[in-house]
Amino acid sequence: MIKIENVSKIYKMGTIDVPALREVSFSIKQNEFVSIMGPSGSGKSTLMNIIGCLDTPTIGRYFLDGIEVEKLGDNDLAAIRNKKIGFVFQTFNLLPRTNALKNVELPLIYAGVSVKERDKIAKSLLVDVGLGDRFEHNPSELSGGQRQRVAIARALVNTPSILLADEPTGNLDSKAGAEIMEIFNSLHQKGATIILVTHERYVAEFADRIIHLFDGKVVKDENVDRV
Amino acid sequence: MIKIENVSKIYKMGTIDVPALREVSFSIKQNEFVSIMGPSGSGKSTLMNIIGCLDTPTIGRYFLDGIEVEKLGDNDLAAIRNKKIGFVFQTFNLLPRTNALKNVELPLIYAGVSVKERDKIAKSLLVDVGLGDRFEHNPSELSGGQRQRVAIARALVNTPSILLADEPTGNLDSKAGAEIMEIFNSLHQKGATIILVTHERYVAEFADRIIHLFDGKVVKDENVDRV
Ligand SMILES: Nc1ncnc2c1ncn2[C@@H]1O[C@H](COP(=O)(O)OP(=O)(O)OP(=O)(O)O)[C@@H](O)[C@H]1O
Ligand SMILES: Nc1ncnc2c1ncn2[C@@H]1O[C@H](COP(=O)(O)OP(=O)(O)OP(=O)(O)O)[C@@H](O)[C@H]1O
Ligand SMILES: [Mg+2]
Ligand SMILES: [Mg+2]
Repeated sequence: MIKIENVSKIYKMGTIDVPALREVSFSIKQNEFVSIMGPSGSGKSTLMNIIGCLDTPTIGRYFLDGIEVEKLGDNDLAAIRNKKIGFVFQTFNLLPRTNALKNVELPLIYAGVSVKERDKIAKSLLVDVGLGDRFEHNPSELSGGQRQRVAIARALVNTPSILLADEPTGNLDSKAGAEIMEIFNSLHQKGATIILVTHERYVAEFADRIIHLFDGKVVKDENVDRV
Repeated sequence: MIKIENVSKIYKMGTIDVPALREVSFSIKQNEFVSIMGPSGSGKSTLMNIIGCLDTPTIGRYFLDGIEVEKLGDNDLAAIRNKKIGFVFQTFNLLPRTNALKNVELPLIYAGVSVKERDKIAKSLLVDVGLGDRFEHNPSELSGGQRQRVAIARALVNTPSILLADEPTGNLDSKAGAEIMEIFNSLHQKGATIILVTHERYVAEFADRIIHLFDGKVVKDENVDRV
């Protein structure tokens, strides 16, 4: 369960304040699938960074499974980031000069999984995202969409209970995009909570609910009707 | 006039060959507006890098305004890249720790334009792309879509006669995307040649013609009917 309570985020640029989020409040239940939409610059990635425990609110509170995240120690936060939450960054954040397989294995190395086991898991995920023939390629030897798919595979490798995906299909053609959404769907059916940022309506509608941000505020929170 | 003649591009990964383009041939006339579509990994960015004189074919020839690019010296190539061609990279390639204004001014600094003049041109372009209030932000202080728009402004700052844009709206919501396409349209009406890579059909249809790549080959070359 995720509870965002009156959260504002204000970036400081020297003497200027840049408000990115303004008194945002909402909750997301366990195993819910929620999309976040909104214009460029409206605060979507800022909100995802807070939910993913990568950044903290300037004002307001964030509760994860009933516990206020601000009160957690560094070890608890590291365990949450590594085991509970899978994050697909908008900018991918792949390790340069490191091949696709190693990039995907990285979270498993931190989690102490054996070499044989992590090799098997990482390879099977790269195959799932259509990169069975790109294990040895470094990020500079992959196309934009292929890098994005490596980042998706890395986010899934620890079978997270919460998946945060920031524009996961932004660099993909509609076929590759649909394949990724199928993978997210099956993770959702296995019980995971999924929060997805997208600017494409047809992708947002894979979710049960869409939260709309504008200029840092929640301006709409709609259910997706399944006909 | 751009003429691609039987061009293949094969990347070498140790002992393995990775064919990215396979015997591609087509021509693009002065002041034509052409889109390139194709699945992730089909060779679109590789083709754009060759057309933009940033990479060379493994086999085949590339003619720009009747001159074979391979025969050009470094000074000619630098002048083409800086004055004739504007490039919006799929990965933006902005200078980190350098604010938006300076990033956009960069091509004008190389071209020897005065401080006052380049400040005026760069500011007006940032306003055109909706970033009038982000001059002082570095890339790390901008959202994904805002960074993309800085990269677009930088590509336009030298009023290029050829604009190469690789997924220019990939990180933008439909409103911001439409605003960018309006700017490209007006550049086209002033006589520029525009080549645009996209995976979104409605963006591709702003062009006169769509070239479809699949697995490194041109599989279709269609005119866009204007009704
Ligand atoms: N330096 C390299 N070394 C080896 N292979 C490479 C290299 N750069 C690209 N490739 C391969 O060449 C193929 C074409 O890449 P390219 O970047 O042109 O694709 P693209 O059509 O732009 O895809 P996307 O839509 O994902 O951006 C891909 O399969 C990619 O893995
Ligand atoms: N470190 C920072 N310092 C100052 N301002 C920032 C910083 N990071 C982000 N911003 C500003 O905060 C606002 C929200 O940014 P955010 O990245 O959350 O937008 P977004 O909704 O994800 O947009 P996009 O769709 O373009 O990715 C933007 O206007 C941006 O300029
Ligand atoms: Mg964002
Ligand atoms: Mg590409």
